[in-house]
Amino acid sequence: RPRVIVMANQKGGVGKTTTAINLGTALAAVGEQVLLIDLDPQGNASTGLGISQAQRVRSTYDVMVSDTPVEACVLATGIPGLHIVPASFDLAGVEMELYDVRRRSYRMRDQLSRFCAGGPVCGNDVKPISYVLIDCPPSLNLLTINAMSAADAVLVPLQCEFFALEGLTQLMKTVELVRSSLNPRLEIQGVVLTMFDRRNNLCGQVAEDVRAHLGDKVYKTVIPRNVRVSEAPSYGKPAIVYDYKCAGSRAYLKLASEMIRREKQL
Amino acid sequence: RPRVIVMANQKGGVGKTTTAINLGTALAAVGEQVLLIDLDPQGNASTGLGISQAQRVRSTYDVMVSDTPVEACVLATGIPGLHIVPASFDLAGVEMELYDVRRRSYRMRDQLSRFCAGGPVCGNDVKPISYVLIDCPPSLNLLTINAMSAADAVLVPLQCEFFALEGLTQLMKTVELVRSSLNPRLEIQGVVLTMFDRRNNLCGQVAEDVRAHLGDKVYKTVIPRNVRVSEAPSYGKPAIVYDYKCAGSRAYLKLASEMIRREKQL
Ligand SMILES: Nc1ncnc2c1ncn2[C@@H]1O[C@H](COP(=O)(O)OP(=O)(O)OP(=O)(O)O)[C@@H](O)[C@H]1O
Ligand SMILES: Nc1ncnc2c1ncn2[C@@H]1O[C@H](COP(=O)(O)OP(=O)(O)OP(=O)(O)O)[C@@H](O)[C@H]1O
Ligand SMILES: [Mg+2]
Ligand SMILES: [Mg+2]
Repeated sequence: RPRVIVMANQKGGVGKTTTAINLGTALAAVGEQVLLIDLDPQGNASTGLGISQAQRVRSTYDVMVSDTPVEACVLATGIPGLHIVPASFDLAGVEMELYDVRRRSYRMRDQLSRFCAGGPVCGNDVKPISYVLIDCPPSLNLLTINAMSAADAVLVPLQCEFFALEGLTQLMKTVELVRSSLNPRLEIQGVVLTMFDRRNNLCGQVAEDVRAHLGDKVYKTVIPRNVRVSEAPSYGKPAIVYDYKCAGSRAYLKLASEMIRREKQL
Repeated sequence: RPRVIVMANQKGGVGKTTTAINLGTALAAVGEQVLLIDLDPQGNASTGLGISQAQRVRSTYDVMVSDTPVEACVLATGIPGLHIVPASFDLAGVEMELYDVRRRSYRMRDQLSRFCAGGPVCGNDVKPISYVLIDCPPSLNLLTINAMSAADAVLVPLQCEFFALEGLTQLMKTVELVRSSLNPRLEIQGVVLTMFDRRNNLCGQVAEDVRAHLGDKVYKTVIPRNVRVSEAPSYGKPAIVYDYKCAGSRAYLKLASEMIRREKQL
């Protein structure tokens, strides 16, 4: 069974998508088989991996609403070992469309269970998927709840800014709520500090605060603010492919190995 | 009747809240009477203006769900001429709670009409409100739709990054949809470029792109990335109060005067 990890944080613009894309790529680079599920109607993870709107004939909307099997929606990304189920804009209507549908909070979980029972392989790959990463929208709505109820763990990308810190308590409460009502195995796998700028005092203070409160839950690897990371999506490539040597790429590769070490300890 | 302006952009972290707080403060500084409505469950605009959780006894949740009049939820901010209706976490449940309520897309509009018919004054102020600014969450859900159906115009804060640019088309479509179905007077008042970093090529390219597509809709005033702006919320103050002379504050003061000029021309 693959490990299912959700990138979640209702605060906007903290690096959820950038982490999903680059962590996914880094895990594939070290030999893992990764499936990325884009559950954000904005579809930034799909765009950042070069999937055009025209290619998104089937998407996570079909998985969530019309019960299409996951393997029927999977696309290759051009990166060996990394596949994606792309998002489309109509995902924004899922909360209303599933309003009175039974097991509406378990749609993603039920679909992933079917996928896992069947292999879980993507396309012509023989090796089964070892990691599923789910990118979430910036809210705690039905899409994020579905991702959390399907997951083994939550990875929290956290920008070192005051507003982002404020949202952390609410996020922890939501994870607790999902754990007690929908998914008893859900845990916070870790918190990753993103867009860290050494010259900015506030970043250092927020990082200290977070480590004081959450201790070892906070990854040692810190992702620096690095313009190459924000340029990469306009070429439809992960930073690791766009500029392998830049500080951002090196940080994501380090993050992948730290994550694999953590997973082994669990 | 006050002018009602919505800060909207479903892309997260682009500066909606920072613009609502600092533009509101700048307009109050030049003599306008401003009411800020925090319609984001995260409640960052309320925190950024120093409103503690304990003070949020009544909030926009009460306005939207329990039909409490706006004037009963208004709080002073300590900044002369600027009042706020704070947000609370239970706002996140509004979409479900109003699922089958009649006129659910017009709740904010109906409430603001009542407020305007009664004066519209806040607390002991004699001068009526001339601007209502509404801060929205990073999504195009019922809260944002309510804000747009209540508004005269949408102000779009736009970070000069690739993913933020990608979301612009979808936002324009939503404004068009609201204009044709809920609020025929709604228009895009302008696009404000935020967190602009001169040293970063991508910023320059995105800014050029946006001006080429949207022409005069894009404000001449550009808000620079400025660490003092991101420090201010941790003191519960707008940047303009925290550090009057910093580049960010000066830009927001310029934005306020450019906005007043635009409003006069309409
Ligand atoms: N390490 C980094 N250095 C520089 N820019 C970054 C970095 N990480 C992310 N960015 C940029 O910051 C912006 C926000 O990141 P991203 O879109 O990944 O956040 P998000 O949490 O997924 O946003 P949303 O809440 O809208 O889904 C993007 O434009 C991205 O390119
Ligand atoms: N001009 C600026 N210079 C530096 N930092 C800024 C600037 N404007 C905003 N920020 C910081 O960037 C982060 C995102 O800004 P803000 O929270 O206002 O965006 P938002 O669009 O309201 O986010 P959300 O989508 O979560 O509501 C905040 O931490 C804020 O302090
Ligand atoms: Mg994202
Ligand atoms: Mg905000």
